[in-house]
Amino acid sequence: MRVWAVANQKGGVGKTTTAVTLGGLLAERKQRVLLLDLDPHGSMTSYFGYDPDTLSQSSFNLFAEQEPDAQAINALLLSTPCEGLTLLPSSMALATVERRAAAEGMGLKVSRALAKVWDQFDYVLIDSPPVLGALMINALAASERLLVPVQTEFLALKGLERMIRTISMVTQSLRKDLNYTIIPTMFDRRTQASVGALRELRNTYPNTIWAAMIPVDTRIRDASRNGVPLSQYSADSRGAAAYRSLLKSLLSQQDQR
Amino acid sequence: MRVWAVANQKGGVGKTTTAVTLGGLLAERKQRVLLLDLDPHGSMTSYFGYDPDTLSQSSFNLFAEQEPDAQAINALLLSTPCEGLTLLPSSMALATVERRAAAEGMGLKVSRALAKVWDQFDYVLIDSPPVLGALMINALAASERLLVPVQTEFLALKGLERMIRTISMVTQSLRKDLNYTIIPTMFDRRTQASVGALRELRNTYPNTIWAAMIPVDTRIRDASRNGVPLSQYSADSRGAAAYRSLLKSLLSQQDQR
Ligand SMILES: Nc1ncnc2c1ncn2[C@@H]1O[C@H](COP(=O)(O)OP(=O)(O)OP(=O)(O)O)[C@@H](O)[C@H]1O
Ligand SMILES: Nc1ncnc2c1ncn2[C@@H]1O[C@H](COP(=O)(O)OP(=O)(O)OP(=O)(O)O)[C@@H](O)[C@H]1O
Ligand SMILES: [Mg+2]
Ligand SMILES: [Mg+2]
Repeated sequence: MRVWAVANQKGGVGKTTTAVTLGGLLAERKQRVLLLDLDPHGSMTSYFGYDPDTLSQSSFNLFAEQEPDAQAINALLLSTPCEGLTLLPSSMALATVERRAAAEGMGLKVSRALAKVWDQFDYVLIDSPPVLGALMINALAASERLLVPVQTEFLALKGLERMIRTISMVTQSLRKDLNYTIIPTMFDRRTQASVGALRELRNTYPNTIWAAMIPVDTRIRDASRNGVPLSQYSADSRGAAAYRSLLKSLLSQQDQR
Repeated sequence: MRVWAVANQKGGVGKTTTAVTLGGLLAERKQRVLLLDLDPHGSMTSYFGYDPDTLSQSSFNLFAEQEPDAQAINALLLSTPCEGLTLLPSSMALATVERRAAAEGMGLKVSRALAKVWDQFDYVLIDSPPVLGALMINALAASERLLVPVQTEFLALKGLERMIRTISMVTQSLRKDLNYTIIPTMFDRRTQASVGALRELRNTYPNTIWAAMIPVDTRIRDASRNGVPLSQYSADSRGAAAYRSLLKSLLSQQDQR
């Protein structure tokens, strides 16, 4: 089982979109995929038509004092319209996890839970909230690879330096090496700000940035309105093609390691 | 002194942009304006060229056990390139406030601090992080009016229901009435998803939505790259015109109350 986290403290950069789209593409390759929503705001959960406010159980259950066993974790799972793609939803209760962040072992709750279902899934994609806290730390601690979507524009660029510093801070305290890839998103070749930002990104992070980028594509919003992953909604859209080539590059790196 | 908070749990909807742009327009009207950054990620602080990671003091100081007096609060203030516009910056340390959220009176730290400088400013605009927690509660508790930017697209619409529920939850526990306005942002009349979302928004929230909307405008990103409010960077841009008419409508409502 491979665990990939999608994280960035900047809001609205395409974290949920990236987790859902890559999850859909992995399911098309006949992989058994778990989408784990750790964002109290629950965009990934609402994407598939579930309401994070009314769900009686969710990823919040992973943080209980009495950690759930494999059976209890399975009881949390929900289906999606995409074969091979399973959702472990979030709920608003997750917002209260932060208060207990200082408690013993709180940073490892998610990785311990995932270890119990390691034989049921080939991939786990974790969506995290746009804020540095216990939920993001759990996502980083549980994963072997981190995907950092970055909008190709100025404010998002400024926030990236901070995200990279956060990654090294967290990996030092977890004493693990976390391999990360920067993914330029919402690139609009018609605007100077976007073109300039992409050039700046490539100059600043030559070794950790993905060579291509995800273009602006309105089909992405349409897919979320229809509650299906992008490649299922519109297989030949520009967005789907870009995410396919991203997945190919991520998988080829994986084989080399 | 009037205090307006800008908040939405959904990321990337234009919160920072709205706070900075309205602040700039109020300063042009010769109002003394304080921009207060309560987002640990510090987009508003970086907007004006300051680095939230290296600032030794910030809005974090407002949450100290020993509450700062007016003089100590003044020592936190930074200037911006716009006359009449002052910044109280954020820093990463703010991310640790959540852990102490349960402590006595933690929800009122900001409103108590602002009460100490009530005679120095005409308006305070508070930028908050995209997450429900102590920092957002402080922003809501300290303000008399709440602005809720919402991107005109599906995922942001889903999140709005939750934000409205949060507002009524918070106002009940604070025993105050919080007047809120929904502001449609990043509207792109060329895409069906945007047009449909705006129609849905107007149907669902007829009494609390602003009658017009903020269009997509690349000058907004250019302004943030140059570290000046939009109306200073490009007075006759579509975005500046839209924010001007928003401010006019907010001020006319205010006079009636
Ligand atoms: N390449 C793209 N082209 C056009 N729209 C996009 C693209 N990627 C994402 N979007 C849209 O932008 C919005 C923000 O994306 P998304 O919700 O995935 O970001 P996020 O980083 O998860 O946000 P949050 O910080 O709130 O969790 C969504 O409405 C999504 O449909
Ligand atoms: N009307 C608009 N047209 C085009 N771009 C916009 C518009 N409003 C905001 N933006 C851009 O969209 C991005 C997100 O805006 P902003 O950072 O203000 O959102 P936010 O809600 O504060 O995000 P966060 O959740 O990270 O705090 C910024 O790069 C900003 O320049
Ligand atoms: Mg998201
Ligand atoms: Mg912001």
